[in-house]
Amino acid sequence: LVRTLCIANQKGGVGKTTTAINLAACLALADKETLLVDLDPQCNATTGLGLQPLERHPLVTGQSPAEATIPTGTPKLSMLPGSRSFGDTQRLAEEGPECTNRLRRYLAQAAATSDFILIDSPPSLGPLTEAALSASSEILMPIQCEYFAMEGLTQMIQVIKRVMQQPEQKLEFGGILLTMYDHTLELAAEVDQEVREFFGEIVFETVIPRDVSVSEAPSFGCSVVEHAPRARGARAYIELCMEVLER
Amino acid sequence: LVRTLCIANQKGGVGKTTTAINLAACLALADKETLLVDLDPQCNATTGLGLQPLERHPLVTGQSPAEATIPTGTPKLSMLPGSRSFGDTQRLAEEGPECTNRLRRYLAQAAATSDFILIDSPPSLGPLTEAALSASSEILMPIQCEYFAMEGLTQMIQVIKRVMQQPEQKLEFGGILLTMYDHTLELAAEVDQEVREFFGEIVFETVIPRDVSVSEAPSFGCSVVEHAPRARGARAYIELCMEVLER
Ligand SMILES: Nc1ncnc2c1ncn2[C@@H]1O[C@H](COP(=O)(O)OP(=O)(O)OP(=O)(O)O)[C@@H](O)[C@H]1O
Ligand SMILES: Nc1ncnc2c1ncn2[C@@H]1O[C@H](COP(=O)(O)OP(=O)(O)OP(=O)(O)O)[C@@H](O)[C@H]1O
Ligand SMILES: [Mg+2]
Ligand SMILES: [Mg+2]
Repeated sequence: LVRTLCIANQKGGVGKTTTAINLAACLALADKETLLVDLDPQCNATTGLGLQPLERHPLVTGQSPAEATIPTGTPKLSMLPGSRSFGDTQRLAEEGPECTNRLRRYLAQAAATSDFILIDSPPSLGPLTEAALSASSEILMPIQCEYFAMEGLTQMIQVIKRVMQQPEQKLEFGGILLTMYDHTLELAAEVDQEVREFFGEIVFETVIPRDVSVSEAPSFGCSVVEHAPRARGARAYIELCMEVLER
Repeated sequence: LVRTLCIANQKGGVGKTTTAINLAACLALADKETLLVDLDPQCNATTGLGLQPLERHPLVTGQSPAEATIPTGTPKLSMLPGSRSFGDTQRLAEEGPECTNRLRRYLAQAAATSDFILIDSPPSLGPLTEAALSASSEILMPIQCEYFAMEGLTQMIQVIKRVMQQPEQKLEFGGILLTMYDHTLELAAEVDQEVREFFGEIVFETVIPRDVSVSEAPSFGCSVVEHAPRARGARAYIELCMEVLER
């Protein structure tokens, strides 16, 4: 049975794309057939792997997953690239529940050949993110170890709860991941403690440290585990992958 | 004549809210009557100054600026708080051009008593950001010194150009601001050079360094210039303020 992880958080710049790319690469290196879906109009997950965004969005043009999915430099990791087409993004956003159905049908076709599907979503609570949540089996939520990190969470949790209550819904909480942890800052330790007290077991034990190798990897078009396998950030994403496989 | 600055960038976590709060505080400390408008449903600009988000959005309820605007802890700095009301945000987004008109009328009333109005916008190119751009006289675009920073810029520039070409439009490019510059990273120097080569004079000379005092200030409910006036981040925002006043 395929596991579909939606990597989502309304707050911007918390490490959604970085987590989607690096966790997907680790799952593929752990011999799982993995599909990475880029639903963000910024297409950072696509360009972060050295690939080109599509002119048109396959969800709008009706291209099948077999036609639109492309291989990456990592064996067992394939990608459904994003599209910057403003018109297509607007159209998907205006469709509401129909967009969710398209995405579900699309992923159902891709599921036949995948063990894991990861969806990178934009920094918003809009229709694209809601469609991604509805089409997923679990949500993985990166949280940056900063003050604003805790602020918008209540809104995000409300939307997640609403999606979980819809009929035929299979969304569960996959986990909360603390990212860009800088062990020299008191603020990071405070956020870590607060998040664990509030969310308990859901929070992954693995914490991703702030590590320049992680932010440099996209300029080489590959994941940090391939760019700098001995870096602290690479080891943390490998540990996260082990935890995800155990859950 | 009031100057209305829209702080915008589709990329998340680049320092929009941090720049909106700290530049607004510096303008107020430089004796300018300043209004900070929080258009982001996350309400980080509101909570970053220790204030409470509104239950309902004044743009939807029709409350006048005089009724909805509240003072902050900084003399000459007042705030139009944001609202997390999901319904109101959806409604504003669905209204399109009508939302722009409401915002323009709203800001026209506030303009009578302000020298500067700063608008903090969400990380998206959606209707709220487009309304904010249409109602502003200049755009100030923070760019993080990271790889993904340059990726989505072309889309952002297309939207800005489109807004500039609309009738009765007064939007100009106020400037590009490099943020979270870590002088120990080669990546930061590369992005700095690339942005200045591409955009030239538009880029502010002032660069905001990565400084923990900046990210801690919101937990004290005030700007970094009041929380840690001798910190590098505070001095940089004061320098930025001087540059904005000269333009
Ligand atoms: N562990 C880390 N160490 C250092 N830098 C990191 C780390 N994780 C992410 N970054 C950098 O932080 C920035 C934000 O990360 P990223 O773009 O993945 O966040 P995002 O949540 O996807 O942003 P958006 O909200 O725009 O989609 C990027 O420039 C990225 O390279
Ligand atoms: N110069 C700086 N030094 C250190 N940390 C910073 C600096 N500027 C911003 N930050 C921190 O980086 C994070 C992102 O900044 P901020 O929230 O202002 O970005 P944003 O563009 O408004 O995000 P969003 O896209 O979610 O609206 C915050 O936690 C903030 O405290
Ligand atoms: Mg992203
Ligand atoms: Mg913000």
